[in-house]
Amino acid sequence: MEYELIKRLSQYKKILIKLRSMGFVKIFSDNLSDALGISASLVRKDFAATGLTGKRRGGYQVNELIAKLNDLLGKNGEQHIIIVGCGKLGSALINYKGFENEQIRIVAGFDANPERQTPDAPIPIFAPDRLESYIREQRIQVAILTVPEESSLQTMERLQSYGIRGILNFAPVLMRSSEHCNVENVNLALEVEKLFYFVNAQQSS
Amino acid sequence: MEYELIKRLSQYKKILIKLRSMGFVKIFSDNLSDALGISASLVRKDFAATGLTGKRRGGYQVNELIAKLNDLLGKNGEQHIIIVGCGKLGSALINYKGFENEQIRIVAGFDANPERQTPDAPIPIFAPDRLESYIREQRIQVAILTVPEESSLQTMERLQSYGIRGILNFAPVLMRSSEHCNVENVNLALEVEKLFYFVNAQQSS
Ligand SMILES: NC(=O)c1ccc[n+]([C@@H]2O[C@H](COP(=O)([O-])OP(=O)(O)OC[C@H]3O[C@@H](n4cnc5c(N)ncnc54)[C@H](O)[C@@H]3O)[C@@H](O)[C@H]2O)c1
Ligand SMILES: NC(=O)c1ccc[n+]([C@@H]2O[C@H](COP(=O)([O-])OP(=O)(O)OC[C@H]3O[C@@H](n4cnc5c(N)ncnc54)[C@H](O)[C@@H]3O)[C@@H](O)[C@H]2O)c1
Repeated sequence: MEYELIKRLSQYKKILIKLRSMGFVKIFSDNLSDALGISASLVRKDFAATGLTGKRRGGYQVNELIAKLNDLLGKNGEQHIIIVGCGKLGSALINYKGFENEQIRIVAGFDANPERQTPDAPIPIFAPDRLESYIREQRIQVAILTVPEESSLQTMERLQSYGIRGILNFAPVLMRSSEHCNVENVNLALEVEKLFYFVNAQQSS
Repeated sequence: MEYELIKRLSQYKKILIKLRSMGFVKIFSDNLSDALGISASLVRKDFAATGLTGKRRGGYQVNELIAKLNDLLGKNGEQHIIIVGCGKLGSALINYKGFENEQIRIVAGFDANPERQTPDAPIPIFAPDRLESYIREQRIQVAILTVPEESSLQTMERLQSYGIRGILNFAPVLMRSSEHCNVENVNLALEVEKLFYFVNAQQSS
């Protein structure tokens, strides 16, 4: 498969995962073409070329597409990630079983507070001065950032300088992606706000 | 304003908030019409009727639209919510300053473990047997659910029976909305998976 097609397939999957989490069950090529800013006929061509079928009139089933894209893209084994900041939120994420379902494993944590450093635990928590050697030796690409606001920008910069290519940022500071590092900002308050709209819209209907 | 228009405006805002968290800066009426399953001309008519302007050729600015929709829908004061399960994740959410920016306030927590119950704290944490009276007396509409998997379904059912109309569920159990209660399932593993797609797509381009 040529690069551009692989890239589009991975983008289709990304959007489908997002839409699945928004409750979408069916989708049309126009939806994907809009979300990716490409033509609907290219979407249909890609799907035909890779055997992704749908009932044209009824669209495509989101779950079926994701499963097929998983096969095509070869959901390559387990993805190892690290977490920086192992306080309340960090520890809740370290213990979360949901990562296993998506073949993601937190392999190590890092925390500035000596009381939280447990290098011999099943998921070791190291001091931040181990970050650089650990990221380079273990070829870690993605980190979750759950440090307090005041140390978040500095920690992000350090991670990028060590070669990290993706950061899931929870600190209440909007961080921008750079050329070599993709930053996603999570704000759970927006999830609650979204919920209020459902609740309010339901009440007024 | 008639009901249907208010409902659509609130849905536009909901989608826009979601798209903003995905990084969208600009949007076209076709995107909104697709997401809501309505015609693009109805979107444009709604916007014209409520004075939401955009440069037709360049689309609409997402942040501007959200601010205007906030005014139109009268972002009614502070929304009070409760949180059930005040362990690691629950306490991280109780202390999170990001809720203030969205005018959301966690006013009370509930936890089955007597050691976590602090009824005299600034944000009191009560025993679960206080849930019913608290929800009814304080007219609470939305709850965050951060209990372990094994007690999640039962707790959800209790919340619904007490009249809760929206639940943000973190337990690793996919919960369905009912007629009177809207459930949103959060899975942070999907956010990490999404990040890997960006990172992988970037590397292969
Ligand atoms: N985005 C969201 O929806 C959301 C929700 C809850 C909390 N948060 C944010 O997540 C962050 C963590 O929240 P929390 O409740 O777990 O806080 P916490 O204080 O319990 O944990 C923070 C941890 O980071 C460690 N730390 C501080 N500086 C560090 C550094 N330079 N390197 C490594 N570790 C460092 C501390 O020792 C502590 O253990 C905060 O920024 C908070 O605002 C975001
Ligand atoms: N969706 C996600 O991305 C995500 C991420 C992390 C954790 N989680 C989930 O969030 C939940 C909480 O995780 P945690 O790390 O905070 O666990 P935790 O064990 O630290 O906290 C759970 C709390 O719930 C309380 N509890 C148990 N049964 C209860 C009941 N019936 N009513 C009220 N309180 C009750 C416990 O006393 C405890 O304090 C778990 O289900 C976990 O799987 C989800």
